[in-house]
Amino acid sequence: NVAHGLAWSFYLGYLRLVLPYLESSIETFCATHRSTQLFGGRGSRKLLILMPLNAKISHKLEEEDDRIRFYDNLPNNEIDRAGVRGRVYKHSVYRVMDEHKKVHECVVEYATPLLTLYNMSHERTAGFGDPERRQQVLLFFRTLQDILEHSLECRNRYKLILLNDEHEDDPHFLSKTILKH
Amino acid sequence: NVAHGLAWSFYLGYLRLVLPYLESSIETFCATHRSTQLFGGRGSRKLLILMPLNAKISHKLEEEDDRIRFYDNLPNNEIDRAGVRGRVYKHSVYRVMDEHKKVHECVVEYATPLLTLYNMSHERTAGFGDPERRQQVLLFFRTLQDILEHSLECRNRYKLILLNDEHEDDPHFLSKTILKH
Ligand SMILES: Nc1nc(=O)c2ncn([C@@H]3O[C@@H]4COP(=O)(O)O[C@H]5[C@@H](O)[C@H](n6cnc7c(N)ncnc76)O[C@@H]5COP(=O)(O)O[C@@H]3[C@@H]4O)c2[nH]1
Repeated sequence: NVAHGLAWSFYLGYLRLVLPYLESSIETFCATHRSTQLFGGRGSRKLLILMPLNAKISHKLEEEDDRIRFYDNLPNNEIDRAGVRGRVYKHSVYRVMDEHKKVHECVVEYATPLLTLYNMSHERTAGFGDPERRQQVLLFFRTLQDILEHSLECRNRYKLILLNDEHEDDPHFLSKTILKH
Repeated sequence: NVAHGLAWSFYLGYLRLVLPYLESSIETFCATHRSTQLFGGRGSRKLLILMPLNAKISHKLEEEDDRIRFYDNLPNNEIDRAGVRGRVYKHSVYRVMDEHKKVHECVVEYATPLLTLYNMSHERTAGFGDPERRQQVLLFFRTLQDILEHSLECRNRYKLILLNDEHEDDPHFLSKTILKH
């Protein structure tokens, strides 16, 4: 089951490594960026992980919703991994506007392994197609949720956001969903 | 089958993205590093990908064999991926000494997904243990080999090196194996 392995890979090779540093990365960011309102809200000192059910992932969030703007990246985190010296791990900070034009900053990104699921479903030799893909996204979500609930390194540092594609006609669906969290 | 998904992920999320830039990264590196002997040999302008059958991966190659030294990193490659702006992809260059004390430079790293296989085999809830792990490494190797043989973006840009662990008593096994390629 592809999604099972990808969820474990996402945890073991990424979230478990980066989430313990998130708090201090955010503090360094606030010290170097004049905005004192940064990360004021209760949910915003966490990594928001977006998971669209249809696995259609954008590389730039502002392309999905014009109430979202890229602000800046958190400081780089360099870790020696499997022979690559100082492999760089980083997250992007986005500014999200609510319906009253108030701006909120948050650290948000899509779950990268969903890109693999999406691409695999279009590769003839990879072994699964569009119908199985939605199932695999759900399996990925549930497996990851289960792993993270038992992880002490990741506790309280993340929020998983499953995105239903039935609201695709609302141009501000993404910003509203992010702000709910 | 975990290894199948990890092989596709490694190709779709990494090799397919980075191998087309390898040649120009090496040229930039040679221009900025005085060593004109760099990458002289026939096999060395490729990414050498190490795959130990026992999935035991080091983060620094010189810890495995003292005839190997870290030299420097190739220039960073920045790509917007799934909401992370300017995500950094890079490779490390190592200097490997042969039995006549001659030094060869090469771009080499371990196949990172094997770290996931190794770690999963020690997580009680992940679903497989040590005996299945070797099988999964072989499946990863064969699946990746098959994918890469049909890939135009990766053609002639890589070399897969399967490492048998029966030579672990030879302190220079890794350097000798790398130099064979
Ligand atoms: N958002 C995000 N930012 C990151 O820096 C990052 N690094 C890893 N991941 C995701 O975590 C999981 C585990 O990563 P691993 O390194 O074992 O496998 C990686 C790794 O073997 C290889 N790879 C990807 N990026 C790099 C890189 N920069 N250097 C070396 N190898 C890389 O290709 C696999 C798939 O990568 P992604 O498909 O981007 O998603 C990975 C994966 O789902 C990341 N996700």
